[in-house]
Amino acid sequence: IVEINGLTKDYPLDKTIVHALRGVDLKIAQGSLMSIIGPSGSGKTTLLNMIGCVDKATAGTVKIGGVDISGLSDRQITDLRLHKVGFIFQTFNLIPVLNTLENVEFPLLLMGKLSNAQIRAKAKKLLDAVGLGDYFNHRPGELSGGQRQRVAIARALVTEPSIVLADEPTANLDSVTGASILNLMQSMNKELGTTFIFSTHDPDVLQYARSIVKIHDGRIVEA
Amino acid sequence: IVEINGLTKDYPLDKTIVHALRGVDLKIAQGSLMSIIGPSGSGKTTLLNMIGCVDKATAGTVKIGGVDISGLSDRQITDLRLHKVGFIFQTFNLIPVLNTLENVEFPLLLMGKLSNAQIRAKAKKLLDAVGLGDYFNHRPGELSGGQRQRVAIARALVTEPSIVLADEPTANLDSVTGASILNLMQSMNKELGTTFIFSTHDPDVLQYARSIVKIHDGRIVEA
Ligand SMILES: Nc1ncnc2c1ncn2[C@@H]1O[C@H](COP(=O)(O)OP(=O)(O)OP(=O)(O)O)[C@@H](O)[C@H]1O
Ligand SMILES: Nc1ncnc2c1ncn2[C@@H]1O[C@H](COP(=O)(O)OP(=O)(O)OP(=O)(O)O)[C@@H](O)[C@H]1O
Ligand SMILES: [Mg+2]
Ligand SMILES: [Mg+2]
Repeated sequence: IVEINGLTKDYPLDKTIVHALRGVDLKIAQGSLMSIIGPSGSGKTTLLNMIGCVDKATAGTVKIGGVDISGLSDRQITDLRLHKVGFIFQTFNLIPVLNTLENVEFPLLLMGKLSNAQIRAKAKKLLDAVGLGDYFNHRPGELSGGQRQRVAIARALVTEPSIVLADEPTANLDSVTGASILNLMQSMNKELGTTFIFSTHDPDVLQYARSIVKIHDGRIVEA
Repeated sequence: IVEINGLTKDYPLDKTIVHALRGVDLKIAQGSLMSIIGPSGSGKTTLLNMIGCVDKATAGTVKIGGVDISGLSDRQITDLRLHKVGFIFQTFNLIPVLNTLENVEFPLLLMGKLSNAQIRAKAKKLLDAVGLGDYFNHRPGELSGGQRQRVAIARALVTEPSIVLADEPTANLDSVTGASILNLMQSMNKELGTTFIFSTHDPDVLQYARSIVKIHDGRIVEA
């Protein structure tokens, strides 16, 4: 479902260039539970950003469902990011002025397919599943780090996208809470065929992954 | 060096009150390597914020070096936070317009005790020690999550404070990088007698801790 060829990403910085990705080739089958591991600074977030159309590549191609994303208009990219690809950001990126429930309802409201009552029910159900049933009215600044992380997780999953990009989704979670999140993702994978691509430093996540890819200095070193 | 009695922190929220800390008693000896563990949302960050004078308690006392911090003026608190207590925040809190080197030099500049050359040398040495020797001129937005975390770590350690509060300092780090950070802290503890109080979900950190405190729902459950 995701096909990456010769993917290269350079960040120009003053007089130097940071080569964040150096020609990455990767095929990810639909329904995968793939984990990308590698040292801090090795390119995991950059790779996920390329797949999630958050940023443009310097060279190489990313195909999602057979479609080369570099050929898409901004409108089509926004559409892809709303309907097809869910993103759990390493820095969460919650909307500070909305509370927990509103943050999770937001993408469903944008999609405009369900009634407000259906949207509210869907959001509440997922928030209960990640252990935030008592925190609907907290705003992000009124939550703990791991609670914000779980709001970001719920928001990415609530639209039931085909592909979920999860950037270190358990970094701020204790092992018990983390396990419940991973179980939730595992059952979405099983029942809905959702493709999960994790980046992680957490050995527990690797227990759930069916394929593991190692990245080092912007290159894949083992696949 | 830190003495906590009946520490209580309530957050009023619409019509409810969140009881984040419910009467915590804790004594932390000078030179400790203490780890606070507990589920997401259990009160770890709130506890560190109380010790670090980032926020005021609802009830109970915090004494640092025998001094009740609730009696201190804002001026004295700023002084304490600059000279005595280093804080590695769960959300890093770096200054976005300064680059890595400037972020780490900043507290030393505020202290005004060393020459600019000495400050620069000290900051560079510590940044090398956390593996960021090639990233002096990156601004926080131009760094990976784990790199930002290490800038936050270097900034807290560069003033060689008596007490370091580390809120999930390895959350965004791979195990090799995390281990080098913990080794650095261990040698500061050994050579300078620095007191370290970690909050963590990372089992590797527990290997370095000499005492472990468990918190659950705002209460200490094992000490
Ligand atoms: N400003 C606030 N208003 C209301 N509730 C708050 C506020 N800040 C924190 N809380 C609540 O206080 C409780 C403790 O939060 P705290 O950040 O100390 O948890 P934590 O143990 O650090 O969690 P984590 O491991 O997820 O970082 C949480 O349930 C949180 O929702
Ligand atoms: N805007 C930017 N300008 C310059 N360099 C950048 C920029 N963004 C990222 N980098 C660099 O690109 C490299 C890869 O970053 P990336 O965020 O992908 O790493 P990562 O594997 O996700 O690391 P972590 O595990 O710490 O989150 C890093 O060395 C980083 O400093
Ligand atoms: Mg990253
Ligand atoms: Mg916390």
